[in-house]
Amino acid sequence: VIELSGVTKTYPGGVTALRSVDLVIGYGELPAIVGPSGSGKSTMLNLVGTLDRPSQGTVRIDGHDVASLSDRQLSALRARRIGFVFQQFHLAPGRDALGNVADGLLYTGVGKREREQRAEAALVRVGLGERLTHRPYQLSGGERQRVAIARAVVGDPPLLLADEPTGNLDSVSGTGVMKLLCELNEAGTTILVITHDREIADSLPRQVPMRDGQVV
Amino acid sequence: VIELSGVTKTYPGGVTALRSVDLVIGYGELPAIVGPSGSGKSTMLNLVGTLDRPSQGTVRIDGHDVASLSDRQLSALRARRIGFVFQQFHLAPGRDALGNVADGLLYTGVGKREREQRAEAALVRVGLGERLTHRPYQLSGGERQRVAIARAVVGDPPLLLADEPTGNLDSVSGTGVMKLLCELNEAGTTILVITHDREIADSLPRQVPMRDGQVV
Ligand SMILES: Nc1ncnc2c1ncn2[C@@H]1O[C@H](COP(=O)(O)OP(=O)(O)OP(=O)(O)O)[C@@H](O)[C@H]1O
Ligand SMILES: Nc1ncnc2c1ncn2[C@@H]1O[C@H](COP(=O)(O)OP(=O)(O)OP(=O)(O)O)[C@@H](O)[C@H]1O
Ligand SMILES: [Mg+2]
Ligand SMILES: [Mg+2]
Repeated sequence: VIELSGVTKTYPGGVTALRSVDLVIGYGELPAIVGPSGSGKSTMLNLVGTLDRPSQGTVRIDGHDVASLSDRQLSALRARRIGFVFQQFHLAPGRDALGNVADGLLYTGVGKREREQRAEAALVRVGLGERLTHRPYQLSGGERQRVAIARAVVGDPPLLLADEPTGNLDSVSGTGVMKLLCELNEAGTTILVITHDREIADSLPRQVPMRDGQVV
Repeated sequence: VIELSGVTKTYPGGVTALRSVDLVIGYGELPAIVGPSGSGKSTMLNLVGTLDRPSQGTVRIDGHDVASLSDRQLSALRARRIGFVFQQFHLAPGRDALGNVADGLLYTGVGKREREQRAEAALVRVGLGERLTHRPYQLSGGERQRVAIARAVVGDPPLLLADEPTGNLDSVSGTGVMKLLCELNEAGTTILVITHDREIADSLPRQVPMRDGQVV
């Protein structure tokens, strides 16, 4: 479902975050992407999620060469087929938890009432049933992280990209999140998990180690 | 150096984040504050750091009742005696790494040239000597976290409050940060560390467990 061929990413200013990366992720996989801070993990996830374009090389999602898609086609791809948990969450500050998660269903043709019902169910699933009306500044770090997770999964996307999904969670909440991801994976979701947690990485079926912008 | 007596914190809207907390931290201690997501850890750290006031009870820093200090005296206390590593970093988006850290010395009477030299040394210490001119959006999650750490320690404050300082770091970088904190502690800095990392918590001389707004 994901194929990177010879992917290089150099940022303006000269930092090469990825160097000629080749990687194939099959449908239904659940790999852990691991490696030191600054090794290029989030950069790679952004390219897979079509949030950025490579400087060189090809990114294929579902067989489509991402470079051949228009911005409009890319938006549609992202809205319906890719769920993203960002390392820094990126919640809408003016929306409460329910609104933030319901917005994850905005381009899926689902009506407002159903969006809110499904958003509530997703938030209850991550233990936030009592925080629906809180805005991000009224939530703890780990609560914001769980809102970001709920928003990414509420639309049941076929591909889920999770950047450090348990970084702000205690081991009990973190285990709960990993259990949720494993259940989604068993139901068919392909999930890439960037994690610094050695135990979590080792518990997943495959590990993709990175160092200095390369897959080791 | 820190004394909380009967401290309660209830947010507008009714959430009681802390309930009648009593806690004494002595000079030179290095306790780990642990507990589930939402248990009140960051709230407690904000009260200790005088960034917020309790709804009930007393917070004493260095023997001073925080409630009896004017806003101006509180600002002076924070600028010179307390270093803060925030759970979400709060870096200035328009300043590069060097500027962000140099600003940690702004109210200490140190001239610009020395601020920048000390900022550079602090950044080199956390492995960011090659990222001095990068702005926060040009840094990885773990790099931003390390800039926040460098900014908190550059002024060598007697009290350091660190909220999840290794949450975005791989184990090698995380170990490096804990080593830095232990060295500062040996040199006399009192350090409170909120952490979800069991190994890190167990490696510190004291653990303060929290649950549902109370110290257990
Ligand atoms: N401004 C606010 N208004 C209302 N409730 C709040 C506000 N800030 C925090 N809370 C609530 O207070 C509780 C404690 O928050 P706090 O940030 O102290 O938790 P924490 O222990 O640091 O959690 P984490 O490990 O997830 O960072 C949380 O349940 C949160 O929803
Ligand atoms: N916009 C940018 N401009 C310049 N350099 C950048 C930019 N964004 C990221 N970088 C650099 O690219 C490198 C890789 O960044 P990336 O965010 O992919 O790392 P990471 O593996 O996710 O790290 P972490 O574990 O700390 O989150 C880092 O060294 C970073 O400084
Ligand atoms: Mg990252
Ligand atoms: Mg917190």
